[in-house]
Amino acid sequence: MVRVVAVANQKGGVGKTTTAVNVAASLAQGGERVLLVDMDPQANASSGLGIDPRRVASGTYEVLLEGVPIAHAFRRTAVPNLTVVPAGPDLAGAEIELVGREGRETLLRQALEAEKDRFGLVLIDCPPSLGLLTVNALVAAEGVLIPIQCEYYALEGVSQLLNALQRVKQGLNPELMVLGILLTMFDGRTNLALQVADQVKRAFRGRVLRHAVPRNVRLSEAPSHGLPIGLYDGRSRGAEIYAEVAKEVLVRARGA
Amino acid sequence: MVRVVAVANQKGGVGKTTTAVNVAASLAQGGERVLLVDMDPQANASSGLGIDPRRVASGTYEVLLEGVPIAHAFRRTAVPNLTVVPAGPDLAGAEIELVGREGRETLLRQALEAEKDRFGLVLIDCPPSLGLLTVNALVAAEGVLIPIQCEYYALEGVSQLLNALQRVKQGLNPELMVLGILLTMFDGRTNLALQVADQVKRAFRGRVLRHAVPRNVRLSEAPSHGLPIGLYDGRSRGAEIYAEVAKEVLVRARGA
Ligand SMILES: Nc1ncnc2c1ncn2[C@@H]1O[C@H](COP(=O)(O)OP(=O)(O)OP(=O)(O)O)[C@@H](O)[C@H]1O
Ligand SMILES: Nc1ncnc2c1ncn2[C@@H]1O[C@H](COP(=O)(O)OP(=O)(O)OP(=O)(O)O)[C@@H](O)[C@H]1O
Ligand SMILES: [Mg+2]
Ligand SMILES: [Mg+2]
Repeated sequence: MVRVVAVANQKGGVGKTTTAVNVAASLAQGGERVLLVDMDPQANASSGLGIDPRRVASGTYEVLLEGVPIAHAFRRTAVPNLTVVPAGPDLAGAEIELVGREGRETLLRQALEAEKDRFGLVLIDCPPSLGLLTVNALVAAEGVLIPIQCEYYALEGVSQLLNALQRVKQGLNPELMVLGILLTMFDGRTNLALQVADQVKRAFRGRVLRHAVPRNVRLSEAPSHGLPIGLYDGRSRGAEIYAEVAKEVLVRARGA
Repeated sequence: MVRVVAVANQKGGVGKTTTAVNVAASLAQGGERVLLVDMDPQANASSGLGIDPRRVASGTYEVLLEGVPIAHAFRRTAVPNLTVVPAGPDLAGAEIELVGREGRETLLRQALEAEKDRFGLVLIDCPPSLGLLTVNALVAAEGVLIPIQCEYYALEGVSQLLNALQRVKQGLNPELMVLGILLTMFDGRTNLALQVADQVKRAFRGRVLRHAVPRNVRLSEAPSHGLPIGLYDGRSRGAEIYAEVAKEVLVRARGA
């Protein structure tokens, strides 16, 4: 049983936030109590759910570095059952501040300890790096969901990510496992996408989620309205696919 | 006259590496002596030019943290006149190691000092963050080229980037200026792209480069062959546009 899932990949722009927001929202719409933690100083998951990061007084930074209980940072969203710990302006300075801190890799795990059992699933959106914010997420998580864009550079970075996961598993979090790999922005008309998808499936037998997320402009429009795809355009291809992806993530989490 | 240009944007996947590699290669093909420094632990600029990052003995890490003279890290590429300082495996640990270092923000500027005048232009590819690797690039640079994907999340991050540039300008590098903003992955058929492009042009009057880079699959295929677009498919739309972009970058750099 995996209750905490980090959505991670140091390659930029592969669909981490889009996946974290839409999987969290789809499960919440289906009645699951979900917590989404925004560990990225860009605060895209926060704004993608209608929260203005500039006006966040208690967010991820305050929870990690000022000892604010995580429940104080909980924010409701437009989606019933979906709670967010938003990223505020100070999170940009956290990486450097964390370096000198005692137990610097385990701060998020400790903060979540008191509250995680109140939720059916906790998702953590990670920044595009393997620094201390992502490490905190990997130490707090029991499983990792890895979005991979069907592009060459994205494929190249996977071994670096798996090495980092291995180091966290051997050091601070022996339970950490790869919950699944999600192919994103898949355009079946290009050879490149077909080749990358094929290589990923061969390399990760059994761990690649059944559905690849196609490129769908409604997915990139939804954040400008502060809404997940299910509320912005529930009948779009993006909404349908993320509903399927969300179900599979939950099945894998429950069965792990 | 701007001789050192950082290609920066903390938003992931906006086309920083694609721009750095193809602008550098296009100018080099035209006879300009160009140096490209890979400051990203993902080492995409290195592999995009045919260098295997795992086999790099002296690269950006060794130059910054082990005092190796930057000229020792120079690597030739398939493009005449284009020299690369590649990223090796150790660069992933640099951000944390830099925190405790004396003069930690100025290490790249110092390393480049001895060699920068041997080149007509120096380009620096930055990682998707505003940490110490990007700060080193911003302190070493005289101008910043900012690729912006025509998407909502990419637009949102611009003010965070401009604030960081301002802090570097007020602190360590008063000469730093925005050389230009490049609209990338522009798909004129979507409203979102048109809206974002319009907002960027209004916000950055005069600093948005004339050509927007359209989405072009040949651009994403080229890196898997370790070649810039000009050598992979010189007649593609991607090659034509990046040749125009490169020219404009050089004109702006010379005129600045
Ligand atoms: N399937 C899709 N179809 C169309 N656009 C998409 C899709 N998935 C994501 N996008 C858009 O692509 C961009 C990158 O996605 P996103 O921001 O979710 O990636 P990320 O991995 O979180 O990026 P970062 O590394 O900066 O955190 C965003 O503008 C998003 O709206
Ligand atoms: N104009 C374009 N048309 C099609 N694909 C593109 C274009 N520009 C970039 N790409 C592809 O999009 C992906 C993201 O681009 P790139 O890696 O250059 O962005 P980046 O900003 O350097 O990412 P990161 O933040 O991870 O460093 C890559 O797979 C690249 O090949
Ligand atoms: Mg993100
Ligand atoms: Mg890059």
